[in-house]
Amino acid sequence: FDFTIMVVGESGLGKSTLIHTLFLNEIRPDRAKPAFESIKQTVEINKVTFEFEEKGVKLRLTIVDTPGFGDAVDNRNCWEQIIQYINEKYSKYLEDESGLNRKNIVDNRVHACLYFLNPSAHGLKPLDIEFMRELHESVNIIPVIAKADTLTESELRAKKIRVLREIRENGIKIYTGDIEDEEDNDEVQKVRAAIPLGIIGSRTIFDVNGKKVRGRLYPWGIVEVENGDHSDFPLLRNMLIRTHMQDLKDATQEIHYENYRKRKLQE
Amino acid sequence: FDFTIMVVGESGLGKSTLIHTLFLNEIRPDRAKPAFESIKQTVEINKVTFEFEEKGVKLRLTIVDTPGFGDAVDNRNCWEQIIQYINEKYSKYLEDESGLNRKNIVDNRVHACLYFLNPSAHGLKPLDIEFMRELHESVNIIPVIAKADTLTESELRAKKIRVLREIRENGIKIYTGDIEDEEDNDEVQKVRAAIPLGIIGSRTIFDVNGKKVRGRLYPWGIVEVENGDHSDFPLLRNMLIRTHMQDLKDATQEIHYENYRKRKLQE
Ligand SMILES: Nc1nc2c(ncn2[C@@H]2O[C@H](COP(=O)(O)OP(=O)(O)O)[C@@H](O)[C@H]2O)c(=O)[nH]1
Ligand SMILES: Nc1nc2c(ncn2[C@@H]2O[C@H](COP(=O)(O)OP(=O)(O)O)[C@@H](O)[C@H]2O)c(=O)[nH]1
Repeated sequence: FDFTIMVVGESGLGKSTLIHTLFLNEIRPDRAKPAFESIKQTVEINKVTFEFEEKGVKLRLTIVDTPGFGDAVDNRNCWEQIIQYINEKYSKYLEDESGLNRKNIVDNRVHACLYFLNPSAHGLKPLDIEFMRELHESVNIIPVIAKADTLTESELRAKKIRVLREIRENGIKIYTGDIEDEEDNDEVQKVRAAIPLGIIGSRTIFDVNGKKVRGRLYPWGIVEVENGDHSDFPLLRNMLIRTHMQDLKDATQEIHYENYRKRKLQE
Repeated sequence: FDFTIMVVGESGLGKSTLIHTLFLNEIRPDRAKPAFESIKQTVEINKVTFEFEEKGVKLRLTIVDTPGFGDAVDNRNCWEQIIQYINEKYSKYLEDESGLNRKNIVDNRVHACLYFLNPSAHGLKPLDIEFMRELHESVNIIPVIAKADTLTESELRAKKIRVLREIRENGIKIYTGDIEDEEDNDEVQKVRAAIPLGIIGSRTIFDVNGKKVRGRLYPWGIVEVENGDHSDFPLLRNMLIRTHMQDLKDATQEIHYENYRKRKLQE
């Protein structure tokens, strides 16, 4: 059972912290990147694979990190490396699919692209629009509002409405979480209604009245990552690991991979 | 008594909110700018002037806003409009100074440039470095860490250390708040020690136990803008309005304006 999640967004939006919070594993060694390194525009593609086994079911989870995205002064085309990576995986799958060993094909295609929106932006930034327009027909894009503890409840609500409106105005097709035949499934509908999810992550655990709480300690209070009233993090984890994992794989196979094959055949 | 403050930084970093918090006045009408407007790279220069009178002393305070800075996909040279504005004011002053009506000269030069650093960045972004290198010999640059309520106390401390180190490594000369003969002035030293100031702003006032408090209401607590334990905002206000206003004007006259005159004479 293979599942690949790609994380994309400007440096500092809490991507590695979120992956740690989700899977208790690290995507990169903790090295501080000196600012002048990122003046030339380079986007790296790094990946790390974890294998979990639960009740005899093996899950090979791959996280693809894209450091450098959006960090330069001139960010034109900084999505090219990302498109190239996604297409390389489709190309490999197409090759394997037409080969002799179809039964044991390894699925390294990207099933979900978590796109981190800067909470400080008034809505979508031009780079967000360009990225999503370039990739919405190649991969499931799941936009998330990073560091949602920057926003009050009303600011988060307003931002979600604005982001969805701008996504619609720009003809962008994001992953909506709408699973066929699951209209009565409360958990699925809860996730759908909250998109884009406002997320918070943390590597720190505190003792709050004898209870272990993962969160962020501020002079004015403690933000609890697992508290649904503080952020949508619990919904995101549910979505990726339980309610929507299969649908994300299905949509990749039936929509995005098909788009790739059509493009390939037209060449 | 003329004083001009310019605010520079990406959209959404809380610039207009900060000016409101400082001076209870607005720098721009509250219109939401649609995202696609900012795809072409344009930086506007807008200014608004307020006149205050206190104990018979009249203060003409001008705030120069620079919407569009850093908001495009390609931000090369987005500082050009800003350099042009600053030099235009020096040029006008030079002209007036050599004229007949020297006694009543109006000083419209920019005395302080509040440069908003994104709290999400790991240190300085390439754009921050380029901007400050281009302008540190033309105007007093006061870098501030915007939306400091995004950062825990230890993250803010680490960020200040890192920003100062990167400023030094890149040969950038920021306004240090070091006033001659004020080494024993506690208030001045407090400001100096806290640079770059971590600031928080708000347009909302809450009732907390019968006391009126300006701040931001989160599910996990209330951030108080005026509380020195929550942010450096009280230090910033003190600095701009009391302890450092005269020194900012002096440094503009004696350092930056002199640099301009030297450049002009060399042409
Ligand atoms: N306010 C806030 N800060 C966060 C959050 N998650 C991570 N951070 C902090 O943001 C900084 C950058 O996080 P990091 O995960 O390295 O960001 P990345 O560059 O996107 O991988 C670190 O100081 C984190 O502690 C969050 O949810 N809220
Ligand atoms: N977390 C946080 N949000 C802030 C702060 N100041 C302003 N904001 C919010 O950030 C958003 C953008 O603020 P605005 O002043 O319009 O930013 P500008 O585009 O830089 O002028 C608004 O929703 C503000 O309420 C702050 O200190 N902390």
